[in-house]
Amino acid sequence: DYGTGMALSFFYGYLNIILPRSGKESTNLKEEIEIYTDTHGVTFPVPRLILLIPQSCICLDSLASDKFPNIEACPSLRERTLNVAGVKNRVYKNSVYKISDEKRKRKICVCAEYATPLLTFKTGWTSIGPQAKNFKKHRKEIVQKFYSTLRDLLKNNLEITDLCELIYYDDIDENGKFRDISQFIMS
Amino acid sequence: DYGTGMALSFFYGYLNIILPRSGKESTNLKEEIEIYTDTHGVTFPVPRLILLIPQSCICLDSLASDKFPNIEACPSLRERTLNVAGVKNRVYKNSVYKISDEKRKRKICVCAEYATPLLTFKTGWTSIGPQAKNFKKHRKEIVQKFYSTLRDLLKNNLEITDLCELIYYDDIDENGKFRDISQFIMS
Ligand SMILES: Nc1nc(=O)c2ncn([C@@H]3O[C@@H]4COP(=O)(O)O[C@H]5[C@@H](O)[C@H](n6cnc7c(N)ncnc76)O[C@@H]5COP(=O)(O)O[C@@H]3[C@@H]4O)c2[nH]1
Repeated sequence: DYGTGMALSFFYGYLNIILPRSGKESTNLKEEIEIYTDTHGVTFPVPRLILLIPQSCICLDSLASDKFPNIEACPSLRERTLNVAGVKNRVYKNSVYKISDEKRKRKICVCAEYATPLLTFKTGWTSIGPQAKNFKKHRKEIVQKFYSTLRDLLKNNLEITDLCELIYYDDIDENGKFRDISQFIMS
Repeated sequence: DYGTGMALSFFYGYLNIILPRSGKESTNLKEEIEIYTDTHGVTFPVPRLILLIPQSCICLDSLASDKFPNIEACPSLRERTLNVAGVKNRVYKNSVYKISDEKRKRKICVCAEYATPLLTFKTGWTSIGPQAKNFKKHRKEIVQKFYSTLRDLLKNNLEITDLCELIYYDDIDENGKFRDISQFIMS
C-alpha cells in the first residue's frame, strides 16, 4: 500500500543513509550535531533528526516562516556527499532552526525538517487528474500507515533508533489555522 | 501499485522540479546543458537528462566504473538549490559523463544517471525480511510499470517531455555480465 511504500523509500533511500556513519566524514547524525554545537556554540537539547509528520501533508518550504514567528533559520549541518546511482557527489543536507523557548527564556537549536515524501504525495495526488478526490478520501490512513511503518523500521534498526524522532501531529486546528509547531517540537 | 507509486514520487518529487525552469537560476535542464557546453567546450549530442532503467534494478554508484571502461566522469552540471519541506537549500545535482564513441572516433558528453527509486526499491525489498522473495517474484512487472507510468507522465507534461530520455533495458546478459550501457545510450 502507498503509506508503506513511502516509508520504505524514505527509510532505505534517506534515513538509513544519512543517520548512521557513512560518506567521507564517517560521522553519524549525533556526531555531526556535536561538531555543530562546538563550532557554533549553541544548545541542542535533542541531538536527533526531528521529522515532522503533519496529518494535512502541508510541508512549508522552511520552518522559519511568518507562520511560526518564534522559529528562526540557522546555518545547516555539514553537507554529506555520496555517489548514489550514477549521481556523483549527491548532496545530503539537514537544516537547523533556533526556537525561542518563552517559558525558560532561552533559545534552543533543533535539527528538523518535514518528512518530504508527504509533500511529494500531496503534490502528486492533487495535481490534475482522477487522483485528486482520492487524496481527500485516503490521506489520513496513508499518513498513519507511513508513520507507523517508519516507527517500526526505526525501532528495528538499533544503530539509528536514537538518531531520529518522529512527530506525528494534527497540524491544523478547527479554524483552519496552523498550530504552533514549536510546541510539538519542544514537548 | 508499487511501480506506479515509484513513478509518481519520482516525477513530482524530482523530475518536475529539476527539469523545468525553477530555483534561483530559472533555467531548465536544456539551458543548463548549454551553459555547460559553453563553459567546458564539449559536445552534447542529446541535451536531455538520460535516465537509465535497468531491469535488474542494479544501479552502480557511478557510470564511470571498471565495468564500463569507455565511460569517464566529468564535472557535474551546476547545482540547483531549493527550499523543500523544511530543508533549506536542498541541493539537486546531475552528473555528466564522457563516452568514447569508437565508431566515430570522438568523445561525447551525456547528462545521465540511474533512476534512483530502483536502487531504493531493491535495497528496501532485499534487506532482511519477508520482502526478499517478493522482490524476485515481482521485480520485472514493477519495473515495467514504473517505466510505462513515467513515460506517460512525461508525455502529458509538454514543458518537460523533451528534457528527459528514458532508457529501459535488459542490463544483464545470459552469462550474468553487465551489457555495455554506452551502446544503449548512444543509440
Ligand atoms: N537522483 C536523484 N537526485 C536527487 O537529488 C533526488 N531527490 C529526490 N529524488 C528521487 O525522487 C523521488 C521523490 O523524492 P522525495 O524527495 O519525495 O523522497 C525522498 C526524500 O523524502 C528523501 N530524500 C532523499 N534525498 C534527500 C535529501 N537530500 N534531502 C531530504 N530528503 C531526501 O528520501 C526519499 C527517497 O529518495 P530517493 O530514493 O533518493 O529518490 C527520490 C524519490 O524516488 C532524487 N533522485
